[in-house]
Amino acid sequence: MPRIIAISNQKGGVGKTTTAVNLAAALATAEKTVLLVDLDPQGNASSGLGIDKSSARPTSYDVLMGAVPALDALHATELKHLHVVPANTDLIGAEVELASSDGREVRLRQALVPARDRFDFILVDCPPSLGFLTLNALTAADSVLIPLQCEYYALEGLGELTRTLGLVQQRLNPALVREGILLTMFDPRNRLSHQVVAEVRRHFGAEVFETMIPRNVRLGEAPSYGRPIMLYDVRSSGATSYLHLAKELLSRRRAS
Amino acid sequence: MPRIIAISNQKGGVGKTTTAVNLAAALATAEKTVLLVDLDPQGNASSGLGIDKSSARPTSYDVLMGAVPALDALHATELKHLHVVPANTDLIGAEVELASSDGREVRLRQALVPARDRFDFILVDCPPSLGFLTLNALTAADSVLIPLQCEYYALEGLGELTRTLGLVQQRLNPALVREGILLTMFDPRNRLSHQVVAEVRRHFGAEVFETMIPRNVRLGEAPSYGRPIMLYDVRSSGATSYLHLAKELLSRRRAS
Ligand SMILES: Nc1ncnc2c1ncn2[C@@H]1O[C@H](COP(=O)(O)OP(=O)(O)OP(=O)(O)O)[C@@H](O)[C@H]1O
Ligand SMILES: Nc1ncnc2c1ncn2[C@@H]1O[C@H](COP(=O)(O)OP(=O)(O)OP(=O)(O)O)[C@@H](O)[C@H]1O
Ligand SMILES: [Mg+2]
Ligand SMILES: [Mg+2]
Repeated sequence: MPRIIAISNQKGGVGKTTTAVNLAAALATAEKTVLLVDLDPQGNASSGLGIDKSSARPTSYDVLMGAVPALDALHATELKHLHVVPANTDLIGAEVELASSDGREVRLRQALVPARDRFDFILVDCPPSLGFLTLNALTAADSVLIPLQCEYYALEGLGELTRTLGLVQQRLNPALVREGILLTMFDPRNRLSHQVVAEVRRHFGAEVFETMIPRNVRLGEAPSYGRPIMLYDVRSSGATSYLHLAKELLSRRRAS
Repeated sequence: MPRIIAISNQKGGVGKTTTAVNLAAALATAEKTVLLVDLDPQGNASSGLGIDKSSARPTSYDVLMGAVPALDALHATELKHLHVVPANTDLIGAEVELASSDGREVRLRQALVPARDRFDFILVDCPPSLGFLTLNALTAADSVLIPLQCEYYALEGLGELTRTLGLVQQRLNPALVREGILLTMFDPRNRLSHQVVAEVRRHFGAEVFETMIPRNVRLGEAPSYGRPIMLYDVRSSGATSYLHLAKELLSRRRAS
């Protein structure tokens, strides 16, 4: 059963962090043990889970550089079964510092080996690019979950992402599979939303999760309180949809 | 009078491309001659103006590598006074190819010297990062316009962006000034939107444009027709707000 899932899409603002935080929390409320690795120097997933980025140590930078084993970089959250390896802007330096070292793309993969047995799921939040940090996540991962905003520009980027995943499978991680495409910020009042959904389901069929995440202002409010949606407003459509997503992910796992 | 404006924010999905395309078009309808340089490998600004990225040549990659002068890479748009230097995924290779060459951050600045006298404004759309491509844009620019989505995570990233701008001013482009912060995707029904606006205006005062861009579905639809908002739906709140922004930008220029 694959354990490490990268949450990736180079298009910005499509809901990567919102999905990483809330899917991790939903799995944790379903009694799964979950680790969320924040691999974005913006550190949004860290603050979205209430971590104080200015003081939290060690971070994913220390883990990537091999200074600290992953299991020594776990930070607790309000959910018993959810831990996080936080990020801050130190991560920006990692690419330059590792530029000349061999096997720089497999750093995270190696660092997470001891963590695999401790957790049911390890989710990795990626920055909006296909560079060094994202390549580390895709090389460490068993599968990749692609959040896709129901907008035109987001659709445009899917081809490039699929090409990159093919290259990663060829050269760095032949076992990498696609966990699925998750449609986010769906607005039923908006014709464009429906058009994007129809086009993605036509092209990618069963690879697209049944569950869609609706546009829900509560999902935007929760991070300002440092809490996942289940702890901020469990009755919201945002919370319900991420709980559905967790169920769908778990039932797909049993089936495969 | 500064002529080159970089549109930058490392946070993804905040409206950089939507602002670059529609501010450029609004200035062009005000009879200003405008060049939009697409410096994002996603090439969203290019397709947002109807350019076929799979075939358009030369591109911003050719200009950055010095293979083609900027004035030989102009592509016409539906607006007489608006030209674009398009982008495609070739741009991803530029950073690696220029890795060991001196003065790699001033490539765009040098390439745009002959273009300065041909246009009233040159806008540069940046990718969601503070890496090589964005540094080229910030080094070439006279000023930087920062689109800021009315959301919590977008607010978090502002400190990092301000720090980076300080470094660019110290080391690469002492003349760089802040054109202003533009609040985008403002939703008056949403308490979080109002909170973010109040916080940004309190912190940054007169640096924040009076004009705010409302959330308007027509802005999301226009790119799927390859047209700026003025040509897609000139009566929409999206079109009105970008026309206001162009007026405000021009009147600020006269005042300074
Ligand atoms: N379903 C939703 N409904 C409403 N708001 C949402 C939803 N999903 C995400 N958001 C908000 O939209 C913004 C973008 O989402 P998020 O930051 O998760 O995207 P991202 O892909 O991680 O961005 P980046 O590319 O910068 O990493 C955030 O402010 C978030 O709170
Ligand atoms: N004011 C607005 N109202 C509604 N939708 C908008 C608005 N501004 C932008 N959008 C839509 O939101 C999405 C994000 O905007 P856009 O792509 O311009 O952001 P960006 O900062 O350029 O993203 P990236 O970080 O990927 O370059 C796009 O699908 C766009 O069509
Ligand atoms: Mg994110
Ligand atoms: Mg963009």
